[in-house]
Amino acid sequence: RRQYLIIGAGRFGSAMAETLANADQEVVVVDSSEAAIDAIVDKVDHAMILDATNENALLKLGIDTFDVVVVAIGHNFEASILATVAAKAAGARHLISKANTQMVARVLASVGADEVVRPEHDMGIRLASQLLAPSVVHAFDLGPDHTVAEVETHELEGSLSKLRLPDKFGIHVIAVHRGETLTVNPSASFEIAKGDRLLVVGSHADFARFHEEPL
Amino acid sequence: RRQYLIIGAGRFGSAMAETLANADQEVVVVDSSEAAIDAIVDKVDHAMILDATNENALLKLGIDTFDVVVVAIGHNFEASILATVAAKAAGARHLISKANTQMVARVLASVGADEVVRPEHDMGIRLASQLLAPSVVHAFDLGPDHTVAEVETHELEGSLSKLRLPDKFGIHVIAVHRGETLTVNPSASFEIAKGDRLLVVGSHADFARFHEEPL
Ligand SMILES: Nc1ncnc2c1ncn2[C@@H]1O[C@H](COP(=O)(O)OP(=O)(O)OP(=O)(O)O)[C@@H](O)[C@H]1O
Ligand SMILES: Nc1ncnc2c1ncn2[C@@H]1O[C@H](COP(=O)(O)OP(=O)(O)OP(=O)(O)O)[C@@H](O)[C@H]1O
Repeated sequence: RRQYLIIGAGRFGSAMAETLANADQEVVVVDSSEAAIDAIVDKVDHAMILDATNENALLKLGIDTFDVVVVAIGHNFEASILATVAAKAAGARHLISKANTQMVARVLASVGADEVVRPEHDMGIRLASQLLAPSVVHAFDLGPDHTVAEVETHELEGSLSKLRLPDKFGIHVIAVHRGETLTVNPSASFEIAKGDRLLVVGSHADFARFHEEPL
Repeated sequence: RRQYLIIGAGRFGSAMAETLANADQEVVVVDSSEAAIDAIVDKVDHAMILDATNENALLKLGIDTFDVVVVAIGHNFEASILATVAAKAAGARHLISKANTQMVARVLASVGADEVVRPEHDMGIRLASQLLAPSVVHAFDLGPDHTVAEVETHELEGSLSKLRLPDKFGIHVIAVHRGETLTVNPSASFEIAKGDRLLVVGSHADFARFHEEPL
């Protein structure tokens, strides 16, 4: 059971705190806003009103006892930088800080944050990457561990031997649908073209990976 | 080459537009703010100043010709709802809308958005899930396609046969490090305990999946 301290219970900090608490981790949340604390107090182990720019207050929390500390303050970038500096000085072992802009992200990294996240920016990249990845037309379970799916490849092109899907993703192409033509058990030299629909099989995990990766 | 329309060039919309444009997709961006358009115009195919609540202006864009339309307006939730309704009415085939709150997310889903994202909230869940997943102590490449890594399991417990890592993740446990003891080639009945360090091998894709999944 690991211990997490979340500084700032906005949308990002609250979502982290609730997910960790639901997984039975020990979660402590602090925020300078009473309303924010009221909204989260029943969902975590401890929630306290605290100004994270107050270094003494932070020290009293025993920051070095937490496995992970998250500074989830956004708009108030002074507070987010001060809290990051203070948390690191108080011995935070692994510090994740949220930034609203690239400039603040660079400052947070240089003052000691171990990880910096920019939720809006990072989610934009992630969603775009998922759109670039193959899309599932139909899928069903084959036994408890495997997925069979028809996927549309968008930008995937090249011979099957060059694409090496089994090696890279654990995915086997068992048929290729092009217009009216179905090629079953395509050979290694078969050339995939844009718009082809592939019938693939793989474990659930392999399939999810293939589905989320732009190729 | 697919065609994307991004309505709203804030941090989320711009990150999506740039990622798609870098992958050679056709990207059109509209925003009511001249400053936002100036910042993105050199990175995409077309960028125009447009008020997305103006249904006629949206219609002139030929919304139904895009593979994906993204309404990336945040704070102004009236505009984001109106743009979503207008885009759907204009024939948007696949519509993704961004919401800043759960309430707005529900409205967007009910007025026809095919997907609704809440970047701050979703990123909080995602980051928490990654923290709950096994963490990598060391890792190196074994040949071009495989990863060998020592991972710390945090919450992973149970016998190897019950955990079924090869089936679920394609990952093989080749040794278990507990305190001073190393057990090589553990049997199926070997009980993994919290804090154990596992030496695992798998393809790059399988390993990344294992590393990102809470177990
Ligand atoms: N000095 C501070 N000490 C503690 N908490 C703070 C401090 N400054 C701001 N906060 C809290 O951090 C939380 C998140 O910050 P804010 O709402 O400014 O950013 P945001 O980018 O909108 O956040 P989110 O996207 O997570 O909702 C708020 O609940 C706020 O009360
Ligand atoms: N009616 C509208 N038509 C077109 N664009 C709009 C309209 N209203 C707002 N926008 C644009 O949408 C963009 C993003 O919106 P806004 O900044 O309000 O939300 P945000 O939640 O802060 O966004 P992000 O997190 O993506 O930065 C801005 O560039 C803004 O100019």
